[in-house]
Amino acid sequence: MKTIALANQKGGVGKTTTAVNLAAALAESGHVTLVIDLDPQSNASSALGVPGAQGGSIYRVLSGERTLREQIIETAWPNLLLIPSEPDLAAFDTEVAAYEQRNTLLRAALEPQLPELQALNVAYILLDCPPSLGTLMINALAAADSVIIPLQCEYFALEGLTRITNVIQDIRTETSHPAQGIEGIVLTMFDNRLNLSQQVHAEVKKHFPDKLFDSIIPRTIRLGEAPSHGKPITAYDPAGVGSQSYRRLANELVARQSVV
Amino acid sequence: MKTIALANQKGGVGKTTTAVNLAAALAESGHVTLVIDLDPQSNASSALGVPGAQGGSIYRVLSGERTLREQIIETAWPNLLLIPSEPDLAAFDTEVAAYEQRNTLLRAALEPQLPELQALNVAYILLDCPPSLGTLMINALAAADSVIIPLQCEYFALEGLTRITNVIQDIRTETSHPAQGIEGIVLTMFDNRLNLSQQVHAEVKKHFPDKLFDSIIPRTIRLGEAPSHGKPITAYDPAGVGSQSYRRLANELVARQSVV
Ligand SMILES: Nc1ncnc2c1ncn2[C@@H]1O[C@H](COP(=O)(O)OP(=O)(O)OP(=O)(O)O)[C@@H](O)[C@H]1O
Ligand SMILES: Nc1ncnc2c1ncn2[C@@H]1O[C@H](COP(=O)(O)OP(=O)(O)OP(=O)(O)O)[C@@H](O)[C@H]1O
Ligand SMILES: [Mg+2]
Ligand SMILES: [Mg+2]
Repeated sequence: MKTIALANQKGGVGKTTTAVNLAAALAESGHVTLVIDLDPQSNASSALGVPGAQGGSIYRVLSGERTLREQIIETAWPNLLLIPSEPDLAAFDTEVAAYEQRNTLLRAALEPQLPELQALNVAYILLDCPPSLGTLMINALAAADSVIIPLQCEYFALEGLTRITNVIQDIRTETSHPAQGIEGIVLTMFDNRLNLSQQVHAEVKKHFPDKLFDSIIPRTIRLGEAPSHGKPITAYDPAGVGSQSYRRLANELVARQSVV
Repeated sequence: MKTIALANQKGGVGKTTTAVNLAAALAESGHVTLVIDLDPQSNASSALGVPGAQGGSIYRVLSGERTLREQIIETAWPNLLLIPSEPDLAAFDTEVAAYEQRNTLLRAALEPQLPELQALNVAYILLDCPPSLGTLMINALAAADSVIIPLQCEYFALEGLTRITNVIQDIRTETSHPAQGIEGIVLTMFDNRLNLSQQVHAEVKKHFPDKLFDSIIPRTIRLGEAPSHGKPITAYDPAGVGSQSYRRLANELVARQSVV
């Protein structure tokens, strides 16, 4: 089992879109995948057809009221599980500010549940993070084995890249995490016709050559529409470019795991 | 003088792009405008050609080390002033969590400085907010006379709209703010050819008819490129569609002020 955080403090770069559609592509190819929605906006929950906090929520787990296993719900698609978010999560930073263990609450909730998750055959856990450097993102980085950084092909997103890569290193040291840091950087909303997209691609290749996924996610109309139907792209437009690019990303991710 | 917050907890919807370019359009038409960058990402600072925290920062003001006036710097364009952000701002939520007055620190810093700001002829203060419902955004809502909500023409952004409108009402009650709430909602990254853009436009017109600005900001390549040159759109592509749409928005905003 591997836990991967989708993190980038820059807003609107495709964290949720990548968490949901990568999870759907992994599930489609037979890997049981659990999405945990750590964003109070609960976009990942609604993108999977589960409007806010129906049946369970990660907030109940972080506050110690429920175990992780109890909050897992099934989605409409096989092998695709979810722990939703809820609006109360927005107050989390302030609520736990005085608590010394505030940064490792998610890791503490996950570790004792490993046997339960293995019994469910969970192969991947994907953590969707909110756009900030707050306690929820820190919890995700402390709990994850590695981090996928979705990077929108725009200037502000590129400018923020060294920020998130530094934060990942800092959190790992602070919470004495054994595993490797960055799983990879995936370019999102790429538009072949734009200079900006080409420039961002060239910059990332230059500075992070061994971290950049080969799979690039193009900007497509269907990827923007899918969430309004409460479906991942693999269900909304199974033969389209969006589905193909997320399947390619899933295959690339899986192939990396078998290389020791 | 009017203080306006650019707020929306959804990430990547055009808060910074609107703060910077609306400010530039107001400045161009003779209104002295001060942009305060409340986002630790300091995108507004770099979009105005001032890389992180050179010469001043709002963090110094909120922590009480400096007065607001002392942190104001000039940009390369007449009538356009800035108080930059800095990375330390990311720790603000946790640093002030135990402090009872944490939500009104910005208002407390602004009020005594009104004579200084009037001496500078400041007509508008625009507050660029980070993408979260944390203490920095609450400070902005408590300090502002009104709020402009940039709304990207996408599903997740539309889904989050009632969230931000509710939060604005809550904060005003909590911090006993006398002024009106929402100045208006401005559609951003609008693409005439997309169903999604048309649908979002129709939905907002239906639910918030008297709040929607007539001016719509289209998605343009130049608006995406301008920040990488450290210039507002009015300097980077003065005759283009992006500049025209932000000038129209500025004119609409100014016209609303004179109607009592
Ligand atoms: N490849 C794509 N093609 C077209 N639209 C996309 C693509 N990826 C994401 N989007 C759209 O762009 C917007 C931003 O994406 P998304 O919400 O996934 O980013 P995020 O990083 O999760 O945002 P936040 O920072 O608010 O959590 C959404 O409206 C989404 O539907
Ligand atoms: N009208 C537009 N046309 C083209 N690109 C745009 C437009 N408005 C914004 N952008 C680009 O879209 C991205 C998101 O915009 P911006 O950073 O202003 O949003 P934000 O709400 O401030 O994001 P955050 O939530 O991270 O603060 C940026 O890369 C910006 O350059
Ligand atoms: Mg998201
Ligand atoms: Mg911004």
